[in-house]
Amino acid sequence: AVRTIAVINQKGGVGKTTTVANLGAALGRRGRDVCLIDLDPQAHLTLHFGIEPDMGASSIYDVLTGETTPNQAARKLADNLHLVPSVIDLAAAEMELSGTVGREQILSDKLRDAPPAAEIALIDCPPSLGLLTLNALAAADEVYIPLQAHFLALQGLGKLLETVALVSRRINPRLRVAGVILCMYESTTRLAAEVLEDLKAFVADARGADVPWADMAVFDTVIRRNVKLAECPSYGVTIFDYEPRSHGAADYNALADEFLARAGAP
Amino acid sequence: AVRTIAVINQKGGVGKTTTVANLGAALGRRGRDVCLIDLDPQAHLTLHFGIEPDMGASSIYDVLTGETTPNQAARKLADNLHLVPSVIDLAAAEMELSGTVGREQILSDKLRDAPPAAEIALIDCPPSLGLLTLNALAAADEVYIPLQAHFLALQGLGKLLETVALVSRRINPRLRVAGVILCMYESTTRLAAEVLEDLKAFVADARGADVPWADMAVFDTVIRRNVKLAECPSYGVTIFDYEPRSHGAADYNALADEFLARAGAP
Ligand SMILES: Nc1ncnc2c1ncn2[C@@H]1O[C@H](COP(=O)(O)OP(=O)(O)OP(=O)(O)O)[C@@H](O)[C@H]1O
Ligand SMILES: Nc1ncnc2c1ncn2[C@@H]1O[C@H](COP(=O)(O)OP(=O)(O)OP(=O)(O)O)[C@@H](O)[C@H]1O
Ligand SMILES: [Mg+2]
Ligand SMILES: [Mg+2]
Repeated sequence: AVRTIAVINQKGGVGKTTTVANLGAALGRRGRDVCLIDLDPQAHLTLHFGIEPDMGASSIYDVLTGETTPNQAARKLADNLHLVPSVIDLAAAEMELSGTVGREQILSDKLRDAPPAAEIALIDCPPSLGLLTLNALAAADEVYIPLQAHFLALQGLGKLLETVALVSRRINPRLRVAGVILCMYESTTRLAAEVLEDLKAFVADARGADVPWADMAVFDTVIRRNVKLAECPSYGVTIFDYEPRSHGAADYNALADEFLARAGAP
Repeated sequence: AVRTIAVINQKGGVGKTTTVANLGAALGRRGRDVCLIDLDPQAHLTLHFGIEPDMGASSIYDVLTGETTPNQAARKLADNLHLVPSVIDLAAAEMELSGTVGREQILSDKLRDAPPAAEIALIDCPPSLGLLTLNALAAADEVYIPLQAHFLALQGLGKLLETVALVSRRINPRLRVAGVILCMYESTTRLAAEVLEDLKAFVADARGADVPWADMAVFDTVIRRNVKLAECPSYGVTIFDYEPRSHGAADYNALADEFLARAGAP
């Protein structure tokens, strides 16, 4: 069965898309079969790989409306790496589907009817806790949360976890929050160190509680701020094809290794 | 009449809130009477000033539902600086109001019925082109666009301007895009220089066209990346009260001066 992972944070610009692209690519390079799903109407993951989001080709929108399946819509990016692209109409889909019974479970239904031919599916979500993100939560086994160590990071995390709790209770009891990934980390600043400390305390407090994030971890690997990560999308490639000796590549490689090491963990 | 300015960019985390808070404060310190409006359900502008977004006190939500007026809901932050706070329920408002006739014009109606007692109103918008942002566009005289000089900045700008064009045509003919403000600018990177160059070409091409952004400018002042700007919200203050000798303070002061110098311009 596909291990389905939702990559979520309603705060804008914290590294969700960059993480899905580069962690996904790193896992593919380690021989895991990975399917990326772009669930953001702004289609940045799709654009990251140099694909135009509304070429008339199949997209996640067509998957949601039942027009096509994930495997039919998936574009091959590399060995072991596929992408179900987004499309400009996805915002229209969010409106259209909002009247449907069980509207948060459409993606989950489609993925169950026709699972992607992959070991791992990574879903990139928009900066909101709206219907598309709720669909990702309903469909996911695990949630990974990219986080920028700035003020309000923990408040946003609290709000996100409330939503996870609701989805877990009403829709998807197997949902669990696996971890937080610190992104765009500025290790020389006191702000980052303070937020990291607060985050670790928060996570420690959750241990043993009867909540879907009781076992959440803060990844030891932090993704440092590195302009190479901001540059590589303009070439339609990941950091590994753009600047393999950069800190960005080193950090996402380390993240993939840690991800796999933790993979067996409950 | 209040000069109403919508601060918009559907891309997440590009500096909208930081700009509204600090440009607003700088204009207030120069004797302009400024009213800030937090139109984001994530309420980061409200939290920036150390105000809890759901204290039972009046908010922009109550303004939208007609429960109260902007002046009644406004909280005094400093001489010449008020804030109409957001509240967690604002996301519910977006749903509730989406069934209403002329649903994009609710804020515009309320601001016309009971204008804020200020010279300048700055509206902070969420990272989307959804109903709340459309309300800001319908209510505004001008649009200011904070922009991070990264890949996809111009594509996002293009999409935003399409939306401006629609609102201008169907709802608010006086709407114009006044300018782009480069935020979180990393002046040592080639990426930033390339994006800035593309942006200037884009803006030059628009001159003389029959579009609401024909006169848009790229502000000469760029806001440099400065961790002090990320730190000051955790003290509930703007950069001027936190670190007045920082680059962040210098840049937002310069931006305010440029804003006022341009103020008379068409
Ligand atoms: N570690 C990093 N160092 C430098 N730049 C980065 C890093 N991670 C991401 N970026 C850049 O910062 C910007 C925001 O990152 P990204 O788009 O991945 O965030 P996001 O959370 O997906 O944003 P949104 O909420 O808009 O979907 C992008 O231009 C990206 O290229
Ligand atoms: N010039 C800057 N230098 C360093 N950090 C900054 C700068 N401007 C903003 N920040 C920080 O970066 C983060 C994102 O900025 P901000 O919240 O203002 O963006 P936004 O566009 O309002 O985001 P959203 O799309 O989520 O509303 C915040 O933590 C903020 O404190
Ligand atoms: Mg993204
Ligand atoms: Mg904001």
